[in-house]
Amino acid sequence: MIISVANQKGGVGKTTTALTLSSLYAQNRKVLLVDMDAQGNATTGFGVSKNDLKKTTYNVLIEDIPASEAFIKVRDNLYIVPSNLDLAGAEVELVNVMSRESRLKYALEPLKDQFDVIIIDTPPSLGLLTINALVASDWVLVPIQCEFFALEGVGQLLKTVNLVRRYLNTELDVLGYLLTMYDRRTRLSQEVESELRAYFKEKVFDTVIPRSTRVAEAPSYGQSIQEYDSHSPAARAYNRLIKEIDERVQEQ
Amino acid sequence: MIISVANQKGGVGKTTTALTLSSLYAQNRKVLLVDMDAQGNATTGFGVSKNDLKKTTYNVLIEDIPASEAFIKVRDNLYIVPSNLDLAGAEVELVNVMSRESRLKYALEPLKDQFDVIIIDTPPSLGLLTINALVASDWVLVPIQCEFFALEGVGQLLKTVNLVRRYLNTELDVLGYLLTMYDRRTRLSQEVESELRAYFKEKVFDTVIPRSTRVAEAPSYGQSIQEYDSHSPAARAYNRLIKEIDERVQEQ
Ligand SMILES: Nc1ncnc2c1ncn2[C@@H]1O[C@H](COP(=O)(O)OP(=O)(O)OP(=O)(O)O)[C@@H](O)[C@H]1O
Ligand SMILES: Nc1ncnc2c1ncn2[C@@H]1O[C@H](COP(=O)(O)OP(=O)(O)OP(=O)(O)O)[C@@H](O)[C@H]1O
Ligand SMILES: [Mg+2]
Ligand SMILES: [Mg+2]
Repeated sequence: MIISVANQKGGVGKTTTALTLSSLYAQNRKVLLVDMDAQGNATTGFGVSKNDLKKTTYNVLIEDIPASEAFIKVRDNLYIVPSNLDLAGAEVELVNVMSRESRLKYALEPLKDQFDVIIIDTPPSLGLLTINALVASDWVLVPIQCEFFALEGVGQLLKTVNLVRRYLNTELDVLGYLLTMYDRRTRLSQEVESELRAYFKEKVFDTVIPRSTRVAEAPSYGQSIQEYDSHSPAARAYNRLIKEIDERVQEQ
Repeated sequence: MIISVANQKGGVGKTTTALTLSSLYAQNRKVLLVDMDAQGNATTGFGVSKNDLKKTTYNVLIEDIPASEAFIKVRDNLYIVPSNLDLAGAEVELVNVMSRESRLKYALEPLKDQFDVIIIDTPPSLGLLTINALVASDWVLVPIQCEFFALEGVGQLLKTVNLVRRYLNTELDVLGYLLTMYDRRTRLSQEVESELRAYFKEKVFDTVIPRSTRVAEAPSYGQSIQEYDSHSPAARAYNRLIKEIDERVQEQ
């Protein structure tokens, strides 16, 4: 199972969700996290230093080195293909490369037997890096911040998902929309939630991730929220989310 | 005076800052806001509908139409060059265009006499759209969210600013670093602030923008925070910021 976490709106909780899901799945499955963002937040989130990386996502995409040479172990059952600033150039470099949209898909093909779950963190854009992630994936999980601007870009993301499904990856489907940074005390969160559920109906996860400072603090210790504070409301919400995801995947 | 608001990290308050500064400056100067983000959040933030736009930033950059044909009036003394999803294709289309980094600069040249202040909102990336904004600007204002991941990308942004200054725009300088979404109750905000002030010293604005739901609510009414709730702590902080900016600009 390969899941991309994507939304071109910035700061909606893509990396946090990718880190948390990978760490949770690693409790009983073998997991690979692929960092497709040049900012490398997923790489840092598990405490990996970006300065002494030998191979990164850049080398896999542009120089065609096998992903098995690039991934590093960060926890039991949890590996990451790290990224660093080299990846910033890849968007433009990929433009004239043969089958530019499918580079990641071919790179992950040989790893499908080694890993039960592959999760891909994407940058805040719908460029070739995110398209590579979608082409390589079975599912896309869309975090949506409970704020006004958050709903604006979802239509464009869906257009891109539909284009990918039509031309490059018939398997791709939306796993669901995840409400993040939900603040129970504000009217805005409730409004965004009711608008989203009215529009996308059962595709919206029942589980909502609450805004919680503990989540924002965890990466500064190189830990996921489970490791940092497993009893926090946000950690418990992500536990419920895993169950919902497994139900949706099994139904298909 | 032309100011770009830039930081490739997503969701740090670029659009909110661009909207708020434009609306404040428009109280006593003639202001143009340029939306260089395909998401078009700055366009929507002033209540402009993206569906019936005749000309956008895309037409100005790629089809070379004069910016004076694209801007629309949104308030007294406040105009905007709007954007919509057409702009999403511009990053790739610009790659092979003559003097691709300077398209915006040439487009804004004839408007310098008409407007006292031009503010440019940029997308969460360091691609050609943000580079166009930096090449066209005198200053770049960098919003930084008081969270762990927020400090990671600043080095890369500065590298890009220095490259632009060296090859394409010797005038460009960092106006300052603005701490946004500051939550006084959390240790994380204080840690990020002290790290940032230790590193960038007086380049960090004294003014800090507090996290406030009122700010997140304002754009859903098509209003800036001044219009929506001028007595809120965030609105007052942005008022102080304007004074600090004016001092810095006059010193130079
Ligand atoms: N539930 C939450 N409660 C509070 N803070 C959160 C929560 N989820 C994420 N954050 C914080 O919000 C910020 C943005 O989250 P994150 O970096 O995961 O978003 P992103 O979508 O990956 O951003 P980008 O678009 O830059 O890649 C981070 O500082 C993160 O720690
Ligand atoms: N001081 C603040 N307090 C609370 N919420 C804020 C504040 N400033 C901005 N926000 C909210 O945080 C979210 C992100 O802000 P904004 O969209 O301005 O960031 P951005 O950097 O422009 O994002 P992007 O990278 O997607 O362009 C928005 O929903 C906005 O309303
Ligand atoms: Mg991220
Ligand atoms: Mg923005």
